Amino acid sequence: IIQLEAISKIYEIGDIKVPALNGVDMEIDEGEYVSIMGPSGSGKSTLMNLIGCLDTPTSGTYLLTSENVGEMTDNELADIRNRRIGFVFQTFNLLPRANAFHNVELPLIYAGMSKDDRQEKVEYALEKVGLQDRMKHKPNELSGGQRQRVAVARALVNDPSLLLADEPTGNLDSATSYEIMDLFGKLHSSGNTIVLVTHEEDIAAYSHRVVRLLDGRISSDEKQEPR
Amino acid sequence: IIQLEAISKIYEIGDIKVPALNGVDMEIDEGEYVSIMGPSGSGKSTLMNLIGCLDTPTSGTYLLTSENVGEMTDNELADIRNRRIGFVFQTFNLLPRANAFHNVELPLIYAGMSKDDRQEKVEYALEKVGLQDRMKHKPNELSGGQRQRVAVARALVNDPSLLLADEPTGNLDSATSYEIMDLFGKLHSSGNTIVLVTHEEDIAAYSHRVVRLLDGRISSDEKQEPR
Ligand SMILES: Nc1ncnc2c1ncn2[C@@H]1O[C@H](COP(=O)(O)OP(=O)(O)OP(=O)(O)O)[C@@H](O)[C@H]1O
Ligand SMILES: Nc1ncnc2c1ncn2[C@@H]1O[C@H](COP(=O)(O)OP(=O)(O)OP(=O)(O)O)[C@@H](O)[C@H]1O
Ligand SMILES: [Mg+2]
Ligand SMILES: [Mg+2]
Repeated sequence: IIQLEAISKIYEIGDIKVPALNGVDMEIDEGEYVSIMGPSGSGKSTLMNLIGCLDTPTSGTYLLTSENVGEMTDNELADIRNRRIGFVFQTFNLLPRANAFHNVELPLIYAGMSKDDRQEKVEYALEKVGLQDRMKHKPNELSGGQRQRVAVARALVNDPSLLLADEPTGNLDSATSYEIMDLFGKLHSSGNTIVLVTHEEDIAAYSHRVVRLLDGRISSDEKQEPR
Repeated sequence: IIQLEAISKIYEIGDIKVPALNGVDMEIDEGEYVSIMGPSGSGKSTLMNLIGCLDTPTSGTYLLTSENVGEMTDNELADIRNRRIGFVFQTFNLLPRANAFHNVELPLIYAGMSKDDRQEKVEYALEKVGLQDRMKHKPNELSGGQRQRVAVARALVNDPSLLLADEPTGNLDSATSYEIMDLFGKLHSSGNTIVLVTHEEDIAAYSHRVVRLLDGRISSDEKQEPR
């Protein structure tokens, strides 16, 4: 489903070049459950943004279900992002003026779902992450971990075939973290693909394969027995 | 140094009341190293904001070095915040348009320090958190964990007598987290007071006392042998 070949990403600030990814080759098959680990600044979020079609590489080829993403139009990219990919951002990226309900509802509006169906799906998604009593709260009326869970609910609400989660448990206590991992586990066992960035070994233990980044390159890529 | 008596905090959204803290009694002596743990939404950040004079309780008394914070003027509160307290926010709270150097420099400008002294102190603080090569980067040109480390550098730059750190390692890999904990250890061994919110047991293990919150109340408060 995901084929990355010789991918590099170089950010530019003025005349300074910052290499974030230096030649990454990686393939992820449909239905896999992969975690991406590595030190702070090693390029994990940059890689996730490329996989999620939120950014383009400086060089290299990215095939998503055999189609070359580099040759897609903006409309095609937006369509893939909205319909097939669920993205949990490291910084949550919630709409500040919308409450939890409306933030989670957004992908369903893009998908053209009816109001009654949306109501049911959003309430179910927020209940799954334990926020049924916080539906009307805006992001700044929620705790850090509650905001993160709204971001998780929004990513899961449309049953995505590909879930990209960047540090989805960074602000959560262990019990709440494991509840989120159970949700991911259910999505995975229905045949969907999960790519998860984490720095927590006990969270990566849920995945079936661990890819480690170091200074913008893959330093190891190993299958494992999940917990 | 910190005496909280019957502290409660009730947020109001329209006509809904959200009790975040329900009667908290806690004393922290000068030079202590305390961690605050508890589930997501249990009131940890609310408690930290009250201790850091960033918010006022709905009821109860807060004495900081025996002075009643509830009776202080805004100027006195701002003075305490800027000169004596270093705060690492759960959401970093960096100025988006200022680079890493200028974000860390801010407390020193408030303290009226000379430009040359500021230059030296800021470079030293950013070097300590491993970001000497990212001084000119703005927050959106940094990784999540790098932004968090800029927030840590800003809190430590003025050698605060009280450090309040809310989830300072949530976005960091273990090696980088332990480097930050070493910095906190040095600040503590010079006689300063540290209050640290974390959901990570291995981070709380550095502290000498663990206070656990549950639904806005203290459920346990125990001294421990630090690692
Ligand atoms: N501005 C606000 N308005 C209304 N409710 C709020 C506001 N800020 C926080 N809350 C609520 O108060 C409760 C405590 O929030 P707080 O941020 O202190 O929790 P926390 O322990 O820091 O959680 P986390 O570990 O997720 O960061 C939460 O249930 C939250 O929804
Ligand atoms: N917009 C940008 N402009 C310039 N440099 C950037 C930009 N975004 C990221 N970088 C740099 O690229 C490198 C990789 O960043 P990235 O966010 O991918 O790291 P990461 O592995 O996700 O780190 P973390 O675990 O701290 O979130 C970092 O060193 C960072 O400073
Ligand atoms: Mg990142
Ligand atoms: Mg919090």
